[in-house]
Order: sequence, then structure tokens, then C-alpha cells
Amino acid sequence: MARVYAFANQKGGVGKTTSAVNLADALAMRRQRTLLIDLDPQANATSSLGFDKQTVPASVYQVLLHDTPLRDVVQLTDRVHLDLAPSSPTLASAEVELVPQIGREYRLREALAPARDGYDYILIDCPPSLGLLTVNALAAADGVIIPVQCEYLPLEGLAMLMQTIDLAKRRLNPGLTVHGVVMTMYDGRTNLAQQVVAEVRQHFGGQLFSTIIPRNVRLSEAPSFGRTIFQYAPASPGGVAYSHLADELLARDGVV
Amino acid sequence: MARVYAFANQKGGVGKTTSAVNLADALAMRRQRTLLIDLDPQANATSSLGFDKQTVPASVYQVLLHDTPLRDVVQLTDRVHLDLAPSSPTLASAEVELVPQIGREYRLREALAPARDGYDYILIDCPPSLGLLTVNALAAADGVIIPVQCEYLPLEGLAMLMQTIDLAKRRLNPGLTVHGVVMTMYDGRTNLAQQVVAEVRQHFGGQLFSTIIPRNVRLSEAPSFGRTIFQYAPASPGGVAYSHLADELLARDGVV
Ligand SMILES: Nc1ncnc2c1ncn2[C@@H]1O[C@H](COP(=O)(O)OP(=O)(O)OP(=O)(O)O)[C@@H](O)[C@H]1O
Ligand SMILES: Nc1ncnc2c1ncn2[C@@H]1O[C@H](COP(=O)(O)OP(=O)(O)OP(=O)(O)O)[C@@H](O)[C@H]1O
Ligand SMILES: [Mg+2]
Ligand SMILES: [Mg+2]
Repeated sequence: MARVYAFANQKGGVGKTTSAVNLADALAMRRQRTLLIDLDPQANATSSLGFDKQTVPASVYQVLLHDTPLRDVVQLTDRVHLDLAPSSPTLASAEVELVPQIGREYRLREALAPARDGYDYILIDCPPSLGLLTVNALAAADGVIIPVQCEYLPLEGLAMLMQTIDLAKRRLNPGLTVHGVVMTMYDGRTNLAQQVVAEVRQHFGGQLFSTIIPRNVRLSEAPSFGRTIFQYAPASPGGVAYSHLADELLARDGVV
Repeated sequence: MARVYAFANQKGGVGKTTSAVNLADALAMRRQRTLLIDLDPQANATSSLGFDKQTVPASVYQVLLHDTPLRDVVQLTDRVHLDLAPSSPTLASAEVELVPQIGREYRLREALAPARDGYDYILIDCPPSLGLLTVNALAAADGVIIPVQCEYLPLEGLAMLMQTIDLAKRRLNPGLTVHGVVMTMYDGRTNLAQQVVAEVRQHFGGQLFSTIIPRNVRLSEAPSFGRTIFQYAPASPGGVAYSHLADELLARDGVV
């Protein structure tokens, strides 16, 4: 039975895609059968794994709007144990098209049910909004992993995100938890980063992963080659950090 | 008659808010009567100017959904010539609530019409999506200013953004143009940044502002004090760059 985690934060550019993609690969390297679902119309997770969003045969759009089974859109990647359910630009209209549909918040949860036995982990990359795509992810997930950039404006948005998670827990998915908060793009030379980490630690306590992801240009270069950090620069500070984060996640899940 | 510019890019965290807020202040300092409209439910522009989004008496939500006149929600700031139309968390539901409304794409354009005589510039900060809030901004604006972070993933999203701008131009606002593209968070030490700038320059030519905004921690610190870069660290690389950008914008507009 797969563990399902949504990478969500409506603040843009905080490292949702970078975390989902690299954690998915790290888990696959540790022989966890992993499915990465790209729920963002920008399709950044799709292109980060080397796929062309314009030419994928089918995407999660068909799963959400046309009841296509998830296994019919899943693509195998060049990594053993890592599959991708790609996004496409058509997903941009899903937010509006889902509005009148009955049970619109549960489309992804229903689609995932038959797939959960085939994987150990299912990671969902969310768009930077709290619309119906992210709500579908919150309704489908066991837990939320919240990437937080070590800056002020991203900190501000956490209260709003927590309200939406609480609402999703109360109305759609009582089992939903905040599985972890991960600090990203940390630059130890600035006071701001240190202050933000201290503030988040105060708020979230043990939910904060002790692994902090440093700012590392290799992480932003890797997607331009369609490779994960482990394929592109495994020994870089970014590669080492996401490797530690994967170990910490597995320990938190009691997977030895 | 005010010039109206929308700061739009569905990629998250590329510097839309930072550019809109600091350009608005720079224009106000140059005696241009400026209105900043915060169209993002995150309300980052509102808090960057020192306002508390939870306690503003009224926001653009009322303007879009309840036909409240724009002048009834406008707040004066501590800067002469700079006014703010604040956002609030209620704006998050506007995307969905606008869907069934007649003329839903033109709500902002209609609300702006009476206000255009009272200002020289109206700048609109958009959320990281291409939904009805951003579409309202594209329908209301004379031009779009596109912040592009000097990294790969933000580059990928430009094609999608241009498609949406073309669609808005054809269907909603024939006068809409791309008024400028501004490179942000440039770190000259990395090859990636130099490659991205070269690529964008090839695509956009003269639309690319020659002023490039460097990565500068002062820009990310200023909002935590509710101050613009000119109030917080005017001589910083970020302050100097946004000052140059304001001069370049005024020259492009023929305002001497
Ligand atoms: N630790 C890091 N160090 C340096 N660059 C990073 C790091 N993490 C992410 N990046 C880069 O920062 C940018 C934003 O990251 P990313 O796209 O993963 O964020 P996101 O939250 O998924 O954005 P969006 O809100 O648009 O979905 C990207 O260009 C990415 O390559
Ligand atoms: N030139 C810069 N140098 C350093 N930090 C910057 C710069 N520009 C913006 N930032 C910081 O980077 C983060 C993202 O910028 P900002 O919030 O302005 O982007 P945005 O496009 O408005 O994001 P969103 O998509 O969430 O609306 C913020 O924490 C901001 O303070
Ligand atoms: Mg992303
Ligand atoms: Mg913003």
C-alpha cells in the first residue's frame, strides 16, 4: 500500500518541484517503487525528468476529466522503480472544468485507489495555488510535505496554507496530516535565512525535517538537462542534501 | 490618462511582487501618481507595503465581486504619490466565484476606467497562475511586464505565457502588448544565468529591458519590514537596479 504525499505550498518558487522530483529519484534509488504525479499545468516535474509536455500521449488531465485510468497515462522513466504521471498544458483548464463536476475534489483520490498497490510511494507535485488541483491532491494524500524557502514572503503564506490543509482534513480527508516541512534554498551567509529557520522550527517543531536544503546552482541546472540531481551532480551540496532528506523520510516512515 | 501594466508570469517566485512594489515606489519618487493593485490572494504586495492583509477594511475582492468602486478600497501609503488597492485572503475564492458571472473577464477593466484619470501609472501584481484573476489583469492592461528569473524552469514557462497573452489580445483586449521583459535574480557567477539571458534576449530582442536585476538579499529582507527597497536599502545593488529600471521604463514611455 503506497504512502501518498503531496508537495504543496501556494507560494511560488519555493522548491516544490525540485523537492518532489529529487526525492522521487532518491526513493527509487533506495528500491522504493515510486510514482511521481505532476499536477501542475506548467509541467515542470514532467520536463525535469526529460519528457516533452507537448508530446506526451496522455496526461493527468484525462485522468481527472475523462476518467482515464491512471495506469494508462503513466510513463516509465530511465530510472528503475520511478514512474511518472505527466502533466500537459491542457491541465490549465482543469481548474475551471472541474468546478461543476460532482465529487470534483475526489477525482484524483478515486484514480489513485487501484494504483496504490503497485507502488511504495506516490509523490504529487502541486501548482502554486490552492485551487481544485491542489485540493484534489490534499483529498488524495496521506500527508503533505511543505517546502518553505528561507525567505520572508514565503513565511507569510504558511498560515493560509495551514488553513486550507485544516479545511481539507475536516471536509475531505480526515486522515490528512502535515507529514513534514522542509527548508529550501538556505543561504547560511544571510541573517534572514537563519531567522526564518528559527521561526519555522518554533511553529512546526518536530514536523520540520532536520535536513535543510542549501541554495545550490546544480539543483537549478539539472532540469535543463532533464536529469535529476543524482544523475547530474550527485556529490553536489544539493545532491547530498536530498539524499539525506530521503533517508530522513524513510526513517520517519519506519522503512528501514 | 494612466498607463496600466500587469506584472504576470504563471511561474512562481520569479519576482513579480518584488518588481511591481519597487517599481511603483520608484515611479512615485519620480512624482508619477501611482496605484499598485494587488491581485494575488497571497497579498504579498499588500504586506510588502506594510499593510496587514487580515485587517484591511476592503480589498479588490469587493471590486471584482460586489461592484465596489475601486476608489472605495484604495489605501494611501506613507509615500506621497503611491496608493494601494489591497488584496485579502477572500480573493482566493474569486477565481471560482467569477466563473459564472457575465463579463467576468472585464470586471477589473470596468473598475479601472474611472480611476485612470487620477493616476499616471497603475501597476497590477498578478498571482502565479493563468486563471481568471490574471486574465482580468490582461484584459485591463495596456501592456504586460514579464519578470523572468535567470534559471531554466522559468524559461520553460514563457511559451505558455505568451500563448495566454496572445489569446487575451485576440479575444479580450486588442491593444494589449508585451511592454517589457525584465530579468531577475541574476547571479553573474553562474553560466546558467548568462545562458538564460542570452536565450531571452534572442527571443524578445528590444522588448528585454537592458536593466538586469541582480540577486540581492536586501530585496528579500525589505518586505519583512514592510518597506520598499528605497526605504530599506536604496544604495544596495537591488535598489540601484530598480532605480535604473524605473528610468528605463519612463524613457520607454516617453516621460521625461
Ligand atoms: N536549493 C536550491 N538551490 C538553488 N536553486 C533552486 C533550489 N531549489 C529550487 N531551485 C530553483 O529555483 C526555482 C524554483 O524552484 P521550483 O521550480 O522547484 O519551485 P516550485 O515551488 O515548484 O515553483 P512553482 O511555484 O512555480 O511550482 C527553479 O528554477 C529551481 O531550479
Ligand atoms: N533580485 C532578487 N534578489 C534576491 N531575492 C529576491 C529578488 N527578487 C525577489 N526576491 C525574493 O525571492 C522570492 C520570490 O520573489 P517574489 O515573491 O517577488 O516573486 P513572485 O513572482 O511575486 O512570487 P509568486 O509567484 O509567489 O507571486 C521572495 O522571497 C523575494 O523576496
Ligand atoms: Mg513547481
Ligand atoms: Mg507575488
